[in-house]
Amino acid sequence: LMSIIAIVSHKGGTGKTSFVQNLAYELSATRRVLAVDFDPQANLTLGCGLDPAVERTTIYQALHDVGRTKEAIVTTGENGRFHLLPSHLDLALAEQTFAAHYDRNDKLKDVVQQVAANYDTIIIDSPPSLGFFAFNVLTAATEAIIPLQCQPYAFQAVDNTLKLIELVRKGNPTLTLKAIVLTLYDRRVTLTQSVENAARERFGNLVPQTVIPTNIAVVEASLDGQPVGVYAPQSTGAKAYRNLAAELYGA
Amino acid sequence: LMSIIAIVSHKGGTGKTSFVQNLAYELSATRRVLAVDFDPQANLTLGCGLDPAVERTTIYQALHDVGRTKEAIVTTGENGRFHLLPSHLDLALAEQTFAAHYDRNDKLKDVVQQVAANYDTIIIDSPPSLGFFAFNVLTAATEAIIPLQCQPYAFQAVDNTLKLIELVRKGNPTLTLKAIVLTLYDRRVTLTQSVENAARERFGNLVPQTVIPTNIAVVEASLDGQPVGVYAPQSTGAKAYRNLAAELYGA
Ligand SMILES: Nc1ncnc2c1ncn2[C@@H]1O[C@H](COP(=O)(O)OP(=O)(O)OP(=O)(O)O)[C@@H](O)[C@H]1O
Ligand SMILES: Nc1ncnc2c1ncn2[C@@H]1O[C@H](COP(=O)(O)OP(=O)(O)OP(=O)(O)O)[C@@H](O)[C@H]1O
Ligand SMILES: [Mg+2]
Ligand SMILES: [Mg+2]
Repeated sequence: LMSIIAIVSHKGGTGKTSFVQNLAYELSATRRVLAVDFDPQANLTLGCGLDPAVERTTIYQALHDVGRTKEAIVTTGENGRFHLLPSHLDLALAEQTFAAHYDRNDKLKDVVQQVAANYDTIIIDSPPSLGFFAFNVLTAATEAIIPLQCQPYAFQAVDNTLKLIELVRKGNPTLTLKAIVLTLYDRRVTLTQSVENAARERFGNLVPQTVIPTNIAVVEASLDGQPVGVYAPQSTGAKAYRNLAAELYGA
Repeated sequence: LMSIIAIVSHKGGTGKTSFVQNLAYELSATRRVLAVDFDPQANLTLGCGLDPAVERTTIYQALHDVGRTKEAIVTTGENGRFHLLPSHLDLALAEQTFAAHYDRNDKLKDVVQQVAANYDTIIIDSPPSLGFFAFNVLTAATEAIIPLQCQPYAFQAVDNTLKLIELVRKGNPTLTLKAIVLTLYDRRVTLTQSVENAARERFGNLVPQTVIPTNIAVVEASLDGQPVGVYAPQSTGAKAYRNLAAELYGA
């Protein structure tokens, strides 16, 4: 039952963080879910309503001492529906700190394995990266999802991200690509259509029927520290994430 | 007359690459301009009409041997109006390659200084980063501009980016913050207004009157390998960049 999902894209601003928070919430209706913030920006932590500047145990401490992983985990989502392993700006130091370690790409995996038995699904946010952060997230994961913003630069980034996944499979053969999901989809913009057509032609069934539309409620929800499914359950954004959870995971 | 402008933001997708291409083009009406692509994604290279996958001399070779900088430079923009130092995915290797070098944060500066005498303005694109890439770009620069997408996560990233600029000033005291420019500005969205108000209240005159609106012509232009000033000179995007060049640089 256990899936560890890495949400990755080399391109910045494609909707990775919003994807993690909202998919985690929808999946948590039927599963025990842990969302992991592996980005020094700590946007997922902020989006879940925590102040990233407050001193607390975060993923950064857990990387240094896996025994502190449980201590760092907080409950979030409506009525604590899913758990969060929060981040902090200090995480930016991790790349240099662990650069010389033989197992530098396994650090996150070691953390995640500490608590894996307590969850059905773990879903991990990452910064736009081709190095340490991306290697760690993909090494810890059993599957990857690439959010694809319907824009040319983001479409071009998919290739680099696919190469990265192939590379990490050398050390983590169980890793598969689960889906390439169209995000920030704006039906009124013809460019959206041409990116969608190019993506479906190139990647076929890897691109789910469900797309994530541009919907301001998603942004307002993150400002309110809530998933969009809590903030505006009838919004197009919330419905899309519900449909996506059903289409990809039968949730 | 010489200004070396670093376009930086820790947040992904805030419009850094589009900003570099379009401001470079507008400034090139009255100055000799070099745009530098210091992002392994090579989006600026792609946006200027070059295929990033084609083998050529790029910034990556120049970092290893500054003598190859001139060889890497190509002309771009309408009638070769500004020059480009292109990038390649290999640049992603630079962080590890130079990690142990004493002068690892000066690599880009050494490259830029090779050709600085030939230009009035050099403007540098960077990936969303808090490490090697950001240190190099800010060390090479005389001033920084932060594009601020009118969204909560991007607003929150400004603080981290300001701290980064303060840090690098220890090694590069001439570095100043030139402006925090509102980008992807959509007047119809109330959230845009609240981010604008928060930015103007917090940063005052650092926020120019000119904002860069969300304008699909900017995206279509990049797909066409052109600055928006060439692709659609009367578009709101092109006019905004022209106004910004005048407001910030009297161009
Ligand atoms: N469905 C949506 N509709 C409208 N806005 C959205 C949607 N999803 C995300 N956004 C907004 O778009 C911006 C980019 O999204 P987000 O920050 O989640 O991307 P990211 O890939 O995590 O960025 P980074 O590369 O910086 O980590 C944010 O301001 C977010 O609030
Ligand atoms: N004024 C604009 N109007 C509409 N779309 C824009 C505008 N400026 C940029 N874009 C689009 O928004 C997306 C993000 O912009 P861009 O890629 O320039 O940001 P970036 O900060 O360079 O991203 P990264 O962090 O990945 O380097 C791109 O798809 C780009 O084409
Ligand atoms: Mg993010
Ligand atoms: Mg860019």
